[in-house]
Amino acid sequence: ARSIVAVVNQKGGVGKTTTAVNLAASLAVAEQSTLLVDMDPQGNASSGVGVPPRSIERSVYDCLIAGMHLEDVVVETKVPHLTVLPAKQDLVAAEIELVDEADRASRLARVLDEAFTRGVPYRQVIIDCPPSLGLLTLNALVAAHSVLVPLQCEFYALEGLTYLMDTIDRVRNGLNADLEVDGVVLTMFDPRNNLAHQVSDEVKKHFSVYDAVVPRNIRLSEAPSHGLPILLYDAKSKGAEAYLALAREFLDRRAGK
Amino acid sequence: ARSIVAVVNQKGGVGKTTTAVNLAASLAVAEQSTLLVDMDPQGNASSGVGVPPRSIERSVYDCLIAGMHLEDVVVETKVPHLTVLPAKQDLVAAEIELVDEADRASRLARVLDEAFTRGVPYRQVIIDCPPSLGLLTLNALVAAHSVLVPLQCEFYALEGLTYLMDTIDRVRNGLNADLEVDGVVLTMFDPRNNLAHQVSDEVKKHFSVYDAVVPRNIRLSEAPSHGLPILLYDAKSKGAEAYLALAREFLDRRAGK
Ligand SMILES: Nc1ncnc2c1ncn2[C@@H]1O[C@H](COP(=O)(O)OP(=O)(O)OP(=O)(O)O)[C@@H](O)[C@H]1O
Ligand SMILES: Nc1ncnc2c1ncn2[C@@H]1O[C@H](COP(=O)(O)OP(=O)(O)OP(=O)(O)O)[C@@H](O)[C@H]1O
Ligand SMILES: [Mg+2]
Ligand SMILES: [Mg+2]
Repeated sequence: ARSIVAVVNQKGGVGKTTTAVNLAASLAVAEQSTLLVDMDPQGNASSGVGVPPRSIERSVYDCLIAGMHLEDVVVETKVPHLTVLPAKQDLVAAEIELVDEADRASRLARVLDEAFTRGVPYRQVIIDCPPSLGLLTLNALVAAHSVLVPLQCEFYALEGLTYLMDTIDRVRNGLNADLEVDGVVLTMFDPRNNLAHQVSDEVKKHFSVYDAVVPRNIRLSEAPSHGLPILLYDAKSKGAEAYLALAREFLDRRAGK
Repeated sequence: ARSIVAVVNQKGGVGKTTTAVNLAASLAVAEQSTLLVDMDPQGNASSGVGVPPRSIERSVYDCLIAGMHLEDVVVETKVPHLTVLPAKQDLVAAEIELVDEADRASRLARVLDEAFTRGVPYRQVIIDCPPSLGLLTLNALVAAHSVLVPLQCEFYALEGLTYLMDTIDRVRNGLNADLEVDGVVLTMFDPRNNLAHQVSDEVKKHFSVYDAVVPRNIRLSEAPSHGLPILLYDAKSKGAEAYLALAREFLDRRAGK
């Protein structure tokens, strides 16, 4: 069955985009037809797969606001089986333009539903979100079957987790009754750092945490400047291994469904 | 003369809060009466100076929306001469409640103006902002005399700089003609990393960059879990030295104004 996952955390810089891009690329390499949706006006996920915002005419904004079909906006990437619905800065305007619309929170869900009804082939949809819990992230939470939460093991990042889970509960009790928390992914993990182990132990007490842990790895921060996911930039790096392991575990968790 | 500075960057996790908290604390240690304003619903700057959001009744929300006086909401910190106007999660509601108000972007400017007219003593005001360019950050840009931009020397962080500077120009041409860009502060700088030097060289071509560079230093990420600025947590650390140097340079740039 198809899986739609929102990668969410209102705390900034915790590895949402790095996780969305590299999980999507790893799933594509496993021959899963994958769509990466960029819901962040920064357009980092788009750049991360070699489709920088300045290079495109149409973006997810045109689907959300102008009713353009997904198939007419998506762009193929250098990775086989990986397609991106790109974002650019105009997406900022969508938050303002949708405020008074009754269906403001379910536009993305409709864009995806209608595209699947027309027969678009994606088995996996991964949605990258901005560092906030505003209307763009809300659209992702309403459209998704589950939520993946990248977490940097630091104090400020831990503080925001409760509020994030409250927000997910509110969406589950409102617009998306089926929304599940898929799990927490520990990112930029430095095993020499005491705080990292303390935070990780604390999180494991309350949430489902993926076994796959992403270590701090310089190659992961270099890859986006080449417009490549880590698998195409440096497949032997620790970062690439971690995201392949994450993709395997991600698919295993879905195997029986 | 008094200085009001907004610490802004829509890219998440680049060290805005760490810079706001530790610059404010270093200015206070230099006997400058300093107010730290937390305009991020995450409330990280408040926690970073030992005033966690769950411990307070009133917050900046009450000043912005209910017209409460600044003096009735601020909290003294463990650092002499450092006071905080704390934030908590209710600040999220302010963005929604202000949308239809004509003066929605200048509420913070008015709160500060009216407080100074009543004679509050602060010489330095440092405003921490959330990772977005929405109404809360806009309020900070309208209230401020200048903007300090923390920048992590990585690819995604560089991408957003142009849009940030365009936004500052727009505010300067609109609601705050006197708004200046104070400068860029390089954060989490790792000198062994090529990309960091490439990004730093690029940024120096287009912007005023502070000589004081903040290195990656684990003590900086430990300090917030104790509710202490780095100067009180580990005054001998590289992080403390860097923020003291930044405060010295910050004051030198203002001497004579
Ligand atoms: N495991 C890692 N090791 C080293 N660097 C990393 C790792 N993961 C991410 N990075 C780098 O850290 C920075 C933050 O990561 P990223 O941009 O993916 O976070 P984000 O949560 O998407 O940020 P935002 O909140 O702005 O959307 C980026 O420069 C990225 O290249
Ligand atoms: N120089 C540094 N060395 C090591 N860790 C740092 C440094 N500066 C900040 N950090 C840590 O990196 C993380 C991100 O920093 P911080 O929260 O200050 O960024 P921010 O820009 O305020 O994030 P947000 O966009 O969520 O508001 C925090 O966990 C912080 O403790
Ligand atoms: Mg991102
Ligand atoms: Mg912050």
